[in-house]
Amino acid sequence: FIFNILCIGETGLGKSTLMDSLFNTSFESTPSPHNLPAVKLKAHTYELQESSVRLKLTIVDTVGYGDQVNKEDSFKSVVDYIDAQFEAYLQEELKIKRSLHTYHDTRTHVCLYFICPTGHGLKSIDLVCMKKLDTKCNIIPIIAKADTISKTELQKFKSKIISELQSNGVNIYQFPIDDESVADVNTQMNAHVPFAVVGSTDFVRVGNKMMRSRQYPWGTVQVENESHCDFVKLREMLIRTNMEDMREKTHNRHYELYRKKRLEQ
Amino acid sequence: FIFNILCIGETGLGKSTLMDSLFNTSFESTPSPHNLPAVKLKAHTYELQESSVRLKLTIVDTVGYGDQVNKEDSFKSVVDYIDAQFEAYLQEELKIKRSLHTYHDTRTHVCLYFICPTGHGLKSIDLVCMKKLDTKCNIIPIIAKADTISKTELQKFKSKIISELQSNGVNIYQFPIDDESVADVNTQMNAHVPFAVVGSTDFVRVGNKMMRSRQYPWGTVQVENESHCDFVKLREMLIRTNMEDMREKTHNRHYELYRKKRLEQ
Ligand SMILES: Nc1nc2c(ncn2[C@@H]2O[C@H](COP(=O)(O)OP(=O)(O)O)[C@@H](O)[C@H]2O)c(=O)[nH]1
Ligand SMILES: Nc1nc2c(ncn2[C@@H]2O[C@H](COP(=O)(O)OP(=O)(O)O)[C@@H](O)[C@H]2O)c(=O)[nH]1
Repeated sequence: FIFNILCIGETGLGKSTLMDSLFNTSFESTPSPHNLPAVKLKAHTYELQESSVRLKLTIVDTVGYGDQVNKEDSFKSVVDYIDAQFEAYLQEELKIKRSLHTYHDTRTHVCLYFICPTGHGLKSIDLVCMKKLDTKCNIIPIIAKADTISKTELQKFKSKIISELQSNGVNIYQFPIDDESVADVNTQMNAHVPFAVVGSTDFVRVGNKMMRSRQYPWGTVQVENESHCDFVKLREMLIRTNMEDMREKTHNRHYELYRKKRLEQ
Repeated sequence: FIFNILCIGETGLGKSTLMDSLFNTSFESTPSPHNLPAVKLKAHTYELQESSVRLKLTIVDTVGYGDQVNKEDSFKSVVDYIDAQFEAYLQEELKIKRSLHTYHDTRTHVCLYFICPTGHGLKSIDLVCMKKLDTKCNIIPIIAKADTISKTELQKFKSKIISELQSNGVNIYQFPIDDESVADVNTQMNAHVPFAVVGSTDFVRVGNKMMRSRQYPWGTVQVENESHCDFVKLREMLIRTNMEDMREKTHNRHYELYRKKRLEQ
């Protein structure tokens, strides 16, 4: 069972910490410097067990995204990467002697777009980038480092983001509501997007359990506490409920669009 | 007594909130959108009373700094603004019939540079901008929204910033240690730069006092609590101890350099 995640966001938004929190790993990521001259896409592949399913998970990180003085090429590298995976699959599909069932599919199944927790709204690069990507992959926008934002500010911030996405015609991934078994929870979850997440590689003892937390002099944020952030919701949506739907939409919608445009050239 | 502050930093870093916190004002700032095509410098002037001194305070905000896809012009607008104030002063100084003592001095006395709390280090634009400004004004780098960073991360972050400034030859403002009456406190304070600040326009009752605070589900950050952030240190250094020194260095060092280069042209 293959699943490929692309994490897009500026350096220092907690992307690697969030991935470690979601998948209980320590992605041996050496912190990346801020001053790379261009965006580099770094992929890590892991063999994991997620609730009795053996998962071959690949996480691609955009190193240096948005850090350059001129950010224009930031998202071009990302678009090129996604297209390259479609192209590789297409080449395999077009072979006379092909073996698609053993082919290691690297197509991006979901793009987690990390939004800077400014409290004001999206940045120009966020809108430009997501607009370029919304016909190429499933986008789930995420508010990074949500422990920066108070409860009252968060509601306004989420509404602002959703309205900016709508007025710019950006189509983000909708959790599917056509399948009765998941329609209810997915409908509720769609209303919470963008998920405001907190991640941590530190644990604090609570009772007799070790809980992922961020400790401050004024209090401790518990990653899995739903009144502290939407981490549990994201994990539910991403890993437990909709992984198969994201793979299907990638194959039946995004890939087909790429293939059609490519073969019409 | 005139004092001019220039606040440089990306939209949403809490610049206006910090100014309100430092000067007990509510700067009627309508939150700025993120997608201005260029940086606009907006000045607000206030008549304040700071411990028995009547202060004519002007705060200049860089609206849209770092938000454009191409950030190159972000700092050019800032450099042009600072030079324009020197130029205006020079023109007055060169007049035959002049009145410098009634001239409304708009030269920048201090530049508060707001650093994004990524935890990793400075961004390319931060280094490029501060390098362009360090011979033109007194720079005090500030870690914005410091309630995003835990105590252990903060020490590493501060050291990383200081070492990046040093290895890039950026000269930030040093609190003066030649005057015996302030040498001790200034020497201590120099060791805490960049100040990690939190600001707030909300108040929470603590005992019988209303304290500036940011309330979260997991705890309340108190802006004036020195174990929560360096707000009190910044206020001490900026307003109570070194305002006169910053005005002097602007006039005797930065302005003289500008004037010399200008008259040599
Ligand atoms: N406030 C806050 N800080 C975080 C969070 N997640 C990670 N960090 C911190 O942010 C810094 C950068 O995290 P990292 O995962 O390396 O970010 P990346 O560059 O996007 O991969 C580190 O100091 C982390 O401890 C979070 O949810 N909230
Ligand atoms: N976490 C945190 N948020 C802050 C702080 N100061 C301001 N904010 C919030 O950040 C958002 C932007 O603040 P604002 O002062 O308008 O930023 P500006 O665009 O730089 O002037 C608002 O939602 C503020 O409530 C702070 O010290 N910490």
